[in-house]
Amino acid sequence: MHVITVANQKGGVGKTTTVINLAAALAAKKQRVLVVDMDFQANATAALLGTAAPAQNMAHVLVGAASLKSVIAESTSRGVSIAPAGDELARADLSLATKMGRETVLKRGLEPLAKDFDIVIVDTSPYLGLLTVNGLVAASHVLVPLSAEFFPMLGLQLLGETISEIRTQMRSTLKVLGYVITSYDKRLGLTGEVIDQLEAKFGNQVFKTRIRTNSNLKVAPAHHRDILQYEAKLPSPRKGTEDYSALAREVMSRLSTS
Amino acid sequence: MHVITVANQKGGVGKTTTVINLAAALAAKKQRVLVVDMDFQANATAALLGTAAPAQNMAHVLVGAASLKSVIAESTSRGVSIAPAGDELARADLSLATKMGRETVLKRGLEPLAKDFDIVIVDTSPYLGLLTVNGLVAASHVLVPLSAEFFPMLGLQLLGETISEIRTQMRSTLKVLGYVITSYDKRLGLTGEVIDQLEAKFGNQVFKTRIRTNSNLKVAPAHHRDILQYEAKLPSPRKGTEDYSALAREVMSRLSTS
Ligand SMILES: Nc1ncnc2c1ncn2[C@@H]1O[C@H](COP(=O)(O)OP(=O)(O)OP(=O)(O)O)[C@@H](O)[C@H]1O
Ligand SMILES: Nc1ncnc2c1ncn2[C@@H]1O[C@H](COP(=O)(O)OP(=O)(O)OP(=O)(O)O)[C@@H](O)[C@H]1O
Ligand SMILES: [Mg+2]
Ligand SMILES: [Mg+2]
Repeated sequence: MHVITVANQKGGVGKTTTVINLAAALAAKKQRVLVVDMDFQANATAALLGTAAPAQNMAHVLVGAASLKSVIAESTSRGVSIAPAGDELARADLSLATKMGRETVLKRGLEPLAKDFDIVIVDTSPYLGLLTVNGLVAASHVLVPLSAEFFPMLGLQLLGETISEIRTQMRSTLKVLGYVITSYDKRLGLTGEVIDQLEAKFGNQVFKTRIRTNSNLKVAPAHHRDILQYEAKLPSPRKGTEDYSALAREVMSRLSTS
Repeated sequence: MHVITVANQKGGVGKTTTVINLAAALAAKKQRVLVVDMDFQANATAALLGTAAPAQNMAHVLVGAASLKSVIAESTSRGVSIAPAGDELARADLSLATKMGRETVLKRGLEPLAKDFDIVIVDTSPYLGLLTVNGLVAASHVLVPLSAEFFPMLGLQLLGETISEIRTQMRSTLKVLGYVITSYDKRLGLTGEVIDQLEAKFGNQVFKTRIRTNSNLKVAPAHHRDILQYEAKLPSPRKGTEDYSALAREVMSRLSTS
């Protein structure tokens, strides 16, 4: 079972959009996928489960009041299950702070599920606190989404330092699965400059697939649909479906060689 | 002196873009403006000060190692000063946690400057931790930017609860200056739906001004220019300049009547 944590402390760079749509694209390729929502804002949960907040969620799992298995639900996406977030996660950061083994709660919670899922995708909030650290410690791979703009580039240094710290302090073998551009607009000169900088710095770690700017990606979650479901009802071109399916192929190829 | 804290725990909704460009538009209307960067990601600092990180910044102020006045610098925007953020702010949240009066450090630091500035604008990170709480406790007004999309609407509840808590627990008279749409694309049906919901919920608190989607707003910070400086070199229409100048007028009118 691979655990891919999607992380970037810069806000609004497409973490949640990538979690939802990569999960759907992988499930369409017959992977058994579990999404774990570790963001107290519960955006992935709202998109994948309709707006009824489930009674038990990851907050209960983190404080030991429920097993991870028990909070897993079917999502609105075919072949994707979800361990949802909830409001109580906002307090979990604090209540977890004083507990022993506080960085490995998610990792330990996922271990019994190793036979049940092929890929676990973890959504995180734009803050490198205990919830995100749990996501990174539980992960075999970290996927870093960013938009090709000025501010997202500034944060990659800090993210890299956090990943190194986790490898050394938590005896983790976490690998960077790659960096993916999540709102690619080729008409913008800035886009090309940012991609050049990114490729100069990270070479082959940058995914060849770029998710093009596409308003369907904004609309689909409002209808509780992933992009494959949403665009299936629209005429070609189905850019979001193409892009996330291409990303899923690239992800699977990198997982098989890592 | 008015203190306007720009806050929204949803990431990437245009907080920093609003801080930088509203500050510039207010300064163009002869207001003496101070930007305080309370985000350890220091995005406003990078845009307004070039990339040389200043030796002393808000992290030193918060732990009592420097006065706020001593870290203020001229920014690259005309008429705008800045109290910059720095990497050390990432630790400030923790070191501040055990200190007495930990939520009022910024408020107390700003008091001596009441005669020096007309408007202070505080940038915050997408996380309601101690740094953002300091921003809200120090504020006379909170300005909430959001893009007209599905996920930003989900977070307004929690933000509202945080503001109420601050009013009651911290004897603050914090007012909501308003909600501003920061990436308005009228061709998108979703935009209209979100704005309808927002106006149904918040009525007159929603600013009439909407910042239209505009790639100049993405490019300007990469050149360390605010939108007024950047678009001055371009032919009409100067949408970013128009929109942020209109927002500045609306802000000044609301400040004078509040
Ligand atoms: N390729 C794209 N084209 C157009 N809009 C996009 C694209 N990718 C994401 N978006 C939109 O951009 C906004 C931010 O994306 P998203 O919420 O996924 O980012 P995030 O990194 O999860 O944010 P946060 O840091 O708050 O968790 C959303 O409204 C989303 O619908
Ligand atoms: N009206 C607009 N048109 C086009 N792009 C915009 C607009 N407003 C903001 N942006 C871009 O959207 C991205 C997110 O904006 P910004 O960084 O200001 O949001 P933020 O709320 O400060 O994010 P964070 O939560 O990470 O602090 C930036 O790259 C910015 O340049
Ligand atoms: Mg998200
Ligand atoms: Mg910001």
